[in-house]
Amino acid sequence: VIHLEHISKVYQMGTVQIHALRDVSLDILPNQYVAIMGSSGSGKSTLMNILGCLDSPSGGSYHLSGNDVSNMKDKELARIRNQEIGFVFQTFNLMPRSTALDNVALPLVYAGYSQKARRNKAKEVLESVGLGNRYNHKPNELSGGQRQRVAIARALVNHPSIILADEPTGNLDSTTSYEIMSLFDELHRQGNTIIVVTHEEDIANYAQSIVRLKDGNVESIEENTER
Amino acid sequence: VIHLEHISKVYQMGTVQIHALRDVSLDILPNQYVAIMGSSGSGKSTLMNILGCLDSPSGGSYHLSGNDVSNMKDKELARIRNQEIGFVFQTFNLMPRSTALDNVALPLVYAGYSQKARRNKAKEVLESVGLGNRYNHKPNELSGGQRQRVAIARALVNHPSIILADEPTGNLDSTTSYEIMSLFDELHRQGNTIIVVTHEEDIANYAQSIVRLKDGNVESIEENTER
Ligand SMILES: Nc1ncnc2c1ncn2[C@@H]1O[C@H](COP(=O)(O)OP(=O)(O)OP(=O)(O)O)[C@@H](O)[C@H]1O
Ligand SMILES: Nc1ncnc2c1ncn2[C@@H]1O[C@H](COP(=O)(O)OP(=O)(O)OP(=O)(O)O)[C@@H](O)[C@H]1O
Ligand SMILES: [Mg+2]
Ligand SMILES: [Mg+2]
Repeated sequence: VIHLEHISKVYQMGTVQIHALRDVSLDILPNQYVAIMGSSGSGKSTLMNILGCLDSPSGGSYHLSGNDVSNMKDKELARIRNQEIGFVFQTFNLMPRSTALDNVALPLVYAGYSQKARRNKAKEVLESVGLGNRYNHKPNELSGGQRQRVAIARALVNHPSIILADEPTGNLDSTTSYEIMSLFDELHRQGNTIIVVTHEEDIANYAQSIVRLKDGNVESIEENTER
Repeated sequence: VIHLEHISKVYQMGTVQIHALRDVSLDILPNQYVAIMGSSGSGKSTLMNILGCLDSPSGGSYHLSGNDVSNMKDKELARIRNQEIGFVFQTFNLMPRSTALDNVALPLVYAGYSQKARRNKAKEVLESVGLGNRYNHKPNELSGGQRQRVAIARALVNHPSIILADEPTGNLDSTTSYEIMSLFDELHRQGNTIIVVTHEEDIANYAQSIVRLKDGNVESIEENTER
């Protein structure tokens, strides 16, 4: 469902070029569960932004479900970002003046739900990440791990078939991490495609294969024999 | 050097009271290295904000180097926050329109350094966290782990004797985490007091003792026999 061919991403900083991604080719099948690892600055989030149709590469091609993403119109890209892909950002990106409930309900507005249906659906997803008693808190009235879970809930609320999670357990204790990874396991079991960036081997071991990035290139892809 | 007695912190949300901290009493000696653990929402960051003189408790008392913090004037509190305590925030809190260099140099402005001295000192500290080649990047031109390291560098630039680090390795791969924890070990060896909030047992094991919070209370304090 995901076909990347010779993807590169270069940032121009004055006279200096930063090669965030150099040459990444990757195939991810439907219902596959992939972990992406690599050192700080190796290009993981840059790769996730391209996969999530939030950024375009400098070179190479990205085919999603057989269609070339660079040929898609804005309206189709917006629909894909809202309905097909759920993105958990490394730095959460919550709306600071809205409650947890309103943050989670926002993707449902684009999907055309009524206000009552949005509130009920958003509350349900917040409960599934353990935040049933925090839904009327704004982000600055929540702990770091609670904000992270609001970001996770928002990514899942439209039942996307592709879940992109950038360090989803970075701020969570082991018990809460286990709850989130069990939730991802269930989503995988339901047929969805899951891609998780993590720096923790324990979290990577929930996936079927582990892609390791190094300096903007794919260093290795290992099958996880424990799954 | 740190003496907390029956500290509580309550937030009023409409008619509901949230007890972020219920009854925390704790003594931390000079040159002690303490790790704080506990589930998401158990009160760790709230405790750190009180320790860092960034927030005041609802009840109880906090004595720092023998002085009651609640009796201190604003000028003295500002001096302590700038010179005595280095704080690494869980969500970094960098200035978005300034470069890494300017973010790290800011505490040196209050400390009265010349511009040339500030730039040199800030570059030196950024190099010590592996960001020597990223100092003119703004936060949105940095990876998550790079932003985290800018926050760490900024906390250390004024050579504070008390370092409060809230999840300093949450976005770092194992090699980079090891570099940061080695840096903290060196600062500890130099006589400073280190308090680290972490959800990872590997990181907590660098400390001499581990304080575990649960629902706003201290559940246990264990000596780390491996140190
Ligand atoms: N301004 C606020 N208003 C209301 N409740 C708050 C506020 N700030 C924090 N809380 C609540 O206080 C509790 C403790 O928050 P705190 O940030 O200290 O947790 P934490 O242990 O650091 O969690 P994490 O590991 O997720 O970062 C949480 O349940 C949070 O929802
Ligand atoms: N807008 C930008 N301009 C210049 N350089 C950038 C920009 N965005 C990212 N970079 C650089 O590209 C590289 C890759 O960044 P990326 O965020 O993909 O890393 P990462 O693997 O996600 O790291 P981390 O584990 O720290 O989150 C980094 O070295 C970063 O400094
Ligand atoms: Mg990243
Ligand atoms: Mg916290």
